Amino acid sequence: MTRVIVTANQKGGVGKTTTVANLGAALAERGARVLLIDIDPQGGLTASFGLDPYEVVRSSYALLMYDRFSLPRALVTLDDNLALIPASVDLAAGEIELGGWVDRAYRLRGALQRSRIPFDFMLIDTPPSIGVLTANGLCAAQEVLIPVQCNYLAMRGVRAVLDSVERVRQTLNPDLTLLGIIATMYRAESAHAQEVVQELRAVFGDRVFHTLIGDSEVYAEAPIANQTVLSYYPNHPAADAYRALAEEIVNGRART
Amino acid sequence: MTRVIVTANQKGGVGKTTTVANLGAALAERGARVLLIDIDPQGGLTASFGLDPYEVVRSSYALLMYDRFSLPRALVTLDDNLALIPASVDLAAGEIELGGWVDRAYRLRGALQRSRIPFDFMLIDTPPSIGVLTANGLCAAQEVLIPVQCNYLAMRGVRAVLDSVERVRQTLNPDLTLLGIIATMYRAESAHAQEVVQELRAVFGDRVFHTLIGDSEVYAEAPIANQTVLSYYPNHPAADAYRALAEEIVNGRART
Ligand SMILES: Nc1ncnc2c1ncn2[C@@H]1O[C@H](COP(=O)(O)OP(=O)(O)OP(=O)(O)O)[C@@H](O)[C@H]1O
Ligand SMILES: Nc1ncnc2c1ncn2[C@@H]1O[C@H](COP(=O)(O)OP(=O)(O)OP(=O)(O)O)[C@@H](O)[C@H]1O
Ligand SMILES: [Mg+2]
Ligand SMILES: [Mg+2]
Repeated sequence: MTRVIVTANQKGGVGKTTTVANLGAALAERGARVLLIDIDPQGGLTASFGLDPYEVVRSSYALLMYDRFSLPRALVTLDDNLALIPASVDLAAGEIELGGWVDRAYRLRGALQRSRIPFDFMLIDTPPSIGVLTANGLCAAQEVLIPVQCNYLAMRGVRAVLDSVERVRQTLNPDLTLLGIIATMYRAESAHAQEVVQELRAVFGDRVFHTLIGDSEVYAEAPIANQTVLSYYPNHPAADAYRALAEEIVNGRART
Repeated sequence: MTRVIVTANQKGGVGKTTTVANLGAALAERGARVLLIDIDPQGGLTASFGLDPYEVVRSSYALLMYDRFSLPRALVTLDDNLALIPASVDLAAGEIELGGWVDRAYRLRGALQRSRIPFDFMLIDTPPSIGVLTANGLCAAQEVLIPVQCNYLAMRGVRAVLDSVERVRQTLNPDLTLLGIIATMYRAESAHAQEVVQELRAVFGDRVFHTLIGDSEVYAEAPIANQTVLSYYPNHPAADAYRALAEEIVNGRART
């Protein structure tokens, strides 16, 4: 049974892309077959593996727009058990083109359902907006993972994401559930960060993962080498953080 | 002569909102009359001054949508010499509603031109996307300020922003110029951050401001008190950083 998880938060720069890349690698390291899907026109996930969204031809754009374009044609193998559907800058036009289509929010869902490749996990990266591309992610998935940065301005966005999830669940995708909230860029020595995490736990209870993703430069360095932290610095605490998150996700903790 | 400066970068979380708020406060502190304009449906700038985009009625949305809605009606006084046009969550609908309008990118420009209030500076905050709201910012302004985070994934976005600016200059707003690129969240002890700044200077020369905005928690703490760093921690280096940027902007350094 494939678990399709969409990583969403309309606030920018909260670690969506970094989470999809490194959580995906951590799940693959455990032997799961993992597909990463980039539907952000800015293609940060795609770029972090060394591909250029300006050059990619067989992309998630084609998957969204053309019923007869099959998933295997866009598949890029990244590593053992780890594959990617890359983004193309054409997705920016796609957001506008899809605007008028009656099934515009279900394009990705349809494409994934037509695919016969037995992945254990599909992880979808979305742009920092609540548009038709993010809607495709929310309709294709059964679970939503919300990364939230450990500071005040970022935290206020969580309620907005949960409202979008609820709207989608009620109108477009009744199967959608909250997988959990993952605190990112946490600095243990920061009183401000500690207060934000306490506040998140007070408000959202055990929908907040026990794992905290610490603030570490290696997350920004690994993409320069076209790698995730798990292959670039496999013994670094930054890699262990996403292993711990993978553990919680596989074993069901923090699931509602 | 009013200088209208739009702060733009489609990458999320790079410090657009923080820059508009604190640069605005630094300019006002020098005696300039400053208007901040929030056209991000997420309303982070509005929220950082204690207003709720879910509650705001007289907002930039009304300013964009209604020819007869005049700027003074939306004006909120924040401090001496510092005012705000707040955002409303209605802007999300506005992005869609404006889609079909022939003059959709010029709505803000028209509203600002109809206003008679003699501001010295208008600073426009935009969302992390290249849509009609950001286009309104790019068409209403003569100068573009691009904040860029000191890490690799964020840096690759600068070229994309410059491409958008060039497209807007050629097709929609020939008056648009690049004011400069401001490096944000800089950590002096980080080799990675130093490399990013060196790379920015190598590629973009003196379009990069001499000022670097350092990484400091107080930028995230000030909004909790509904203030900028300049009023919350006026003697902190974090406040001085934006004073230095204001100095460069007023005295023309880093302008192309
Ligand atoms: N835990 C972390 N510690 C330090 N830096 C991080 C961490 N997670 C992510 N980053 C860095 O912060 C920046 C923003 O992260 P990322 O791109 O993953 O966020 P995002 O939510 O996908 O952004 P966007 O909304 O623009 O798509 C990137 O440069 C990334 O390398
Ligand atoms: N120099 C800095 N040092 C530390 N934290 C900062 C700094 N500048 C901004 N921040 C914090 O980083 C987060 C992102 O900043 P901000 O909201 O200004 O970025 P943005 O580009 O406007 O994001 P978005 O694309 O989502 O609108 C905020 O929580 C802010 O308080
Ligand atoms: Mg991203
Ligand atoms: Mg912002």
